[in-house]
Amino acid sequence: FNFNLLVVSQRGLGKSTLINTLFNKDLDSISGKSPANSQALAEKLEGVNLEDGEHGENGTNGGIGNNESNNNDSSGLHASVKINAATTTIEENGVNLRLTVVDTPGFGDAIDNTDSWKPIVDEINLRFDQYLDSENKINRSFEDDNRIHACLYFIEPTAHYLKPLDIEFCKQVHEKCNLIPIIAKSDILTEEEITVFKRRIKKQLDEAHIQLFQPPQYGFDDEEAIQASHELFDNMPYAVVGSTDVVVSKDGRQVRGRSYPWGVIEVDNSKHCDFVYLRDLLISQYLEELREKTSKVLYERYRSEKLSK
Amino acid sequence: FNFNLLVVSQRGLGKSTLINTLFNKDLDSISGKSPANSQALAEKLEGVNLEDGEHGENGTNGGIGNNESNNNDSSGLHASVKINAATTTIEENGVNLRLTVVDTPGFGDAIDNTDSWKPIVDEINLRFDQYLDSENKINRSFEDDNRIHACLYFIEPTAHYLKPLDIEFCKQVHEKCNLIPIIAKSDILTEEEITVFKRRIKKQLDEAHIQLFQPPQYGFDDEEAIQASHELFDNMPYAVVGSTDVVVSKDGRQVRGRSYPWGVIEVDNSKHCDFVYLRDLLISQYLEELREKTSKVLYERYRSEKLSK
Ligand SMILES: Nc1nc2c(ncn2[C@@H]2O[C@H](COP(=O)(O)OP(=O)(O)O)[C@@H](O)[C@H]2O)c(=O)[nH]1
Ligand SMILES: Nc1nc2c(ncn2[C@@H]2O[C@H](COP(=O)(O)OP(=O)(O)O)[C@@H](O)[C@H]2O)c(=O)[nH]1
Repeated sequence: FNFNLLVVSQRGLGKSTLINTLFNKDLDSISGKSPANSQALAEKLEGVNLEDGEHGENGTNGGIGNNESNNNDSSGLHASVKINAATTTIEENGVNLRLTVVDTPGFGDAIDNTDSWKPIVDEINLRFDQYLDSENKINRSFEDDNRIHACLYFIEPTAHYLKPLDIEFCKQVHEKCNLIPIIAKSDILTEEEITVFKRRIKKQLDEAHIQLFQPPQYGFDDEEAIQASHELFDNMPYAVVGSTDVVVSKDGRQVRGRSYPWGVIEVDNSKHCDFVYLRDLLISQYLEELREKTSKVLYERYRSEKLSK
Repeated sequence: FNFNLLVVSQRGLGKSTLINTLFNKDLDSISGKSPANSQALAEKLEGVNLEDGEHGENGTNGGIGNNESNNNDSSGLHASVKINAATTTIEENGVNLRLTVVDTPGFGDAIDNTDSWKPIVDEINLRFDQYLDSENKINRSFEDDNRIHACLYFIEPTAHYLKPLDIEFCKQVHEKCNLIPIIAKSDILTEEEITVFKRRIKKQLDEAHIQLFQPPQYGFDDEEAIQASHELFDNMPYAVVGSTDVVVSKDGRQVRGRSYPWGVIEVDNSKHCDFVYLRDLLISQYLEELREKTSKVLYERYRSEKLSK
């Protein structure tokens, strides 16, 4: 079955790396994945991005949506957001999953980012419309569910507050898809800074009445599962680090992480960052909840609003 | 004598911390500074900023130039840059220095940052004009040299390229004051990423014909001084980390730094970041060069352009 993940970030917050860390190069299961597929994802996206000149060292043309079809602005003055998608098959819990990552290069990268959320909201709506049309067909097949099941939104780790653009984007999107904001490149923050930053972010989101995807807190039969579910919820927004590089940890283990002169941060170590929580939420535990909420709540809301116009 | 430092950064890149690290809480000389003065600098600036609501947890109003006198935009849509200045006396190499830090909160923080460099260039010009006027007086006193002697520009450590706003700002300012771009919060980057990032930045600056302040590479009498001067130059743009917190290093020393679960980064350790180079350039070694170049080259250029109109 399909899982469609929208990923929104300004350039340089480790988006490609995180996609790879989540889906491609998981050390545990790398033998179970076909190399062709596991290589595919972020590189497929980058392959699509090639016209941005990301692979050349040509400065301002790199990945800031300098695409001729939208505008002639090569100075990066105006927002120019592109929508790219890449699909691959991954195996999770013995199930084959057709994963599509929808990328939005250009978001937040220009000098003037007014309305840069608009092409992204259009894309979410487009996919809802596609589903609506297919529902009305006589011979309908629900294999092609292209609706966005979750939106991973990257917050810059300033340690202060959400930026105006962050709040604007979240407002525009939270009622249309499951919003999962994450603090990107959280290895820039100390444990204390993360605690303060998370509290402020949650307060700002509350004050703006922005709804986040919440893993269900009920229906568990054992204490351990309840505990795990609470932990998953309390740690939001997750402070994540991504890396597909294998480095040697302080105590000599081979781990995925980043090696600095002052120490080695381990991606899969929950004492170093919340990556494992994000992976649990997005992949191993709540994939089905994400799809269900999209289908039963978010899509239904869109459909009834659209049909009642 | 006066030293006037313009500091330009989007919010959250550690600007206040770096100002303090450079000027206030230097562990070596802290006993030599009057507590009243040494406390003063970044807090004076923040005191001026208080109306931004920086000290309250009120989200988007925090430090993004939401000032009533400029515009009514409290959503952070349009750029609203303020110019704040704070002055203190510091002692360096036995000389008393009247240091003024000119801060520019709001730069780069809005959704639309078009022309956000303009109030800053106006400020530089205004200070040149003040000097021009005072030169024309009959009883002139050159004690009040308020011209900007250097501009510290904070580059976001994305590890990719300079952003369009960075390039735009540098273009507008490099011929008016000594431009010293730095890579902020460089503890987010591995050594390898820093090397690549510095190379790309230099290439982009070259291609845009942007001139940086270069410490003079001549006139040294001994090999060691020549060597040190080369090192100072080759390491630009400096990758800096700031901190006034005292933490315990891996080998038990008390150091200024940041403590993470995976290790402790030391601000004054040149193997961890370039902070000591920046401090040498700005304070201990080339202060006089910065003032001279301002007075003999940059100001003269401004003066002749202005008088020939
Ligand atoms: N400090 C830190 N750097 C990261 C992290 N993830 C990726 N990077 C680095 O950030 C740079 C940009 O990463 P990339 O994934 O290309 O960012 P993107 O532009 O958002 O796609 C690369 O040098 C990565 O190695 C992270 O979690 N922490
Ligand atoms: N990782 C990292 N964090 C820093 C650095 N300098 C300051 N910070 C932290 O970043 C946050 C914002 O710092 P601040 O100086 O207020 O930033 P400003 O908004 O640019 O003035 C604080 O939590 C600081 O402790 C640095 O060099 N590296």
